[in-house]
Amino acid sequence: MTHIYAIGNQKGGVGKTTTAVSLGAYLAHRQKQVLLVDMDPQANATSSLGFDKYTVYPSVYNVLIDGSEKAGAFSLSDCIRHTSIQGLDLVPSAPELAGAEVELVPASERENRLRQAISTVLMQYDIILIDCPPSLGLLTVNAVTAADGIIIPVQCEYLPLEGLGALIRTIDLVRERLNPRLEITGLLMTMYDPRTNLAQQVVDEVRRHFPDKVFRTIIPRNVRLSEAPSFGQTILTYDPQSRGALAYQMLADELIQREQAL
Amino acid sequence: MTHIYAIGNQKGGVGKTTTAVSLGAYLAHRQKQVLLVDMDPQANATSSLGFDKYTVYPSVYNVLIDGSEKAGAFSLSDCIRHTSIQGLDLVPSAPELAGAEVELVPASERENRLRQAISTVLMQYDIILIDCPPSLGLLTVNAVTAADGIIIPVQCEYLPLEGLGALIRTIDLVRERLNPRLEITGLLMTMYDPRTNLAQQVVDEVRRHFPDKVFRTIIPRNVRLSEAPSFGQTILTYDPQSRGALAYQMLADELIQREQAL
Ligand SMILES: Nc1ncnc2c1ncn2[C@@H]1O[C@H](COP(=O)(O)OP(=O)(O)OP(=O)(O)O)[C@@H](O)[C@H]1O
Ligand SMILES: Nc1ncnc2c1ncn2[C@@H]1O[C@H](COP(=O)(O)OP(=O)(O)OP(=O)(O)O)[C@@H](O)[C@H]1O
Ligand SMILES: [Mg+2]
Ligand SMILES: [Mg+2]
Repeated sequence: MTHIYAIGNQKGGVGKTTTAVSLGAYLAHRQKQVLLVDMDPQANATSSLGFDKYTVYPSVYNVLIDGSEKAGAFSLSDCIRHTSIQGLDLVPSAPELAGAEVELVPASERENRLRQAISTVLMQYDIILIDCPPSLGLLTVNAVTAADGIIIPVQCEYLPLEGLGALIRTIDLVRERLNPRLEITGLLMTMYDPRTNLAQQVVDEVRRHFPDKVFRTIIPRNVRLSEAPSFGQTILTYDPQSRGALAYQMLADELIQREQAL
Repeated sequence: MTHIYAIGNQKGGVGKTTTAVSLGAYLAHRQKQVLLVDMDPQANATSSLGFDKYTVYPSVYNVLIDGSEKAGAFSLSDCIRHTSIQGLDLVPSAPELAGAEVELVPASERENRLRQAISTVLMQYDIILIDCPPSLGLLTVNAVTAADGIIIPVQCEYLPLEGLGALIRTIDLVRERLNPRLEITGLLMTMYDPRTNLAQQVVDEVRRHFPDKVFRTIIPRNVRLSEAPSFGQTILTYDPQSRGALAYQMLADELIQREQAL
């Protein structure tokens, strides 16, 4: 049974890409077959895994825009690349994805394009992770329409807390109209800095609003996580003993446990 | 002569809103008449200044969607609110702005809507700041089409550095097709943490790529900046002695000096 998770939050800079890449690496490390789909035109997940977003072709853009009906259209498996991590594959993004939201306005099935594409490769993977851009537009809607669950990174600060209401409402709308199986897999507290009171206050607030929905694992603020992408490496190979690496390892184990309990 | 600055960068969480609100407060503190336009559907600038984005009406959304041709349409001055800071006014945002990108696809003059709206209030202000969402879509295009210059916050980390190329290309395109006077006012280094080597490496890299375009003022990482919005206050009233406050005060002075030199 393949599990598909979107990693999303319209608030910018909360750790979506860092979570998608690091969690993907540790799930592969635990012998899961993992596919990471980069649905962000910034293509940060693509470059964090060592690929050049300006030259990679085809990318997820080609699959979304062509759709399955055009002759000679690319399938999702045409885009799949192996990464330096055994068991972690990538569907890369590219800058032209930025135009997809407007280009797809007149298209049929525009919210279901990614779900249809993913269904052609589903059996090859245990887990599929989808990195989302910082918006609630069509790319994020495609991601949560394709997914079984959404993992919501929440930076331990005030402004990221504020936007959760709009995100939950969008998730509810997608569940009603496009994807009845969509659930909130969990909220993941990120960039936790024990030296500030604010961080603990935010964690307590989120736990109060979303009882039973917050991952036990908390990701600390750890500079090694922000250094790894500049080497095109995940934290698993860049600094496996760092606090950031150990936290994402714990998160992978917690997610696997949750899946087994289902 | 009114100066209009867009504060933009499609990378999420780099300090766009914090800069718009803090810089706006210190420019007003220096006796400038300042208008802050919130062009982000997250409406973080609106809430950082103590307004409720769910009840504020009309908002910038109504001005953009109605345009000037509809009877009974709202003008920009219908939306202007005074804030708790003397000399700082706000045009608030609201969540329905998220739909504007798609709603404006068939509209005429869709990139010029904000420029046309701002031209009706120009004479009342010395400086107009526009807070942008984390994307290069129609809302950001409207902002840079209305502006004389763009201030680009760059977080002192690797991933934010990566996206600068795409942003510069978009600015060049807008200058060619929509707004010939658009220039890069400056790149502002934010969340500088002297304890990490990465921060200084990023600053050096940005200075090398963009000589003469990087503000001398560097904004340090300072938790007081992230606490202020939870009280609906700017750093000017929340903690004027903090390192974050002093840095934004210096930035306001540097910007005023640059304007006088023009
Ligand atoms: N736990 C952490 N500790 C320290 N730095 C982190 C951590 N997680 C992420 N970062 C850094 O913070 C910045 C923002 O993280 P990231 O890019 O993963 O967020 P995002 O939500 O994907 O952003 P966007 O909204 O632009 O897609 C990056 O420079 C990243 O390297
Ligand atoms: N210099 C700073 N030191 C510490 N925290 C900061 C600093 N500047 C901003 N922050 C905090 O970092 C987070 C991101 O900042 P902010 O929301 O201003 O970025 P943004 O670029 O506007 O994000 P978005 O892309 O979502 O619009 C916020 O929680 C903010 O309070
Ligand atoms: Mg990202
Ligand atoms: Mg913002």
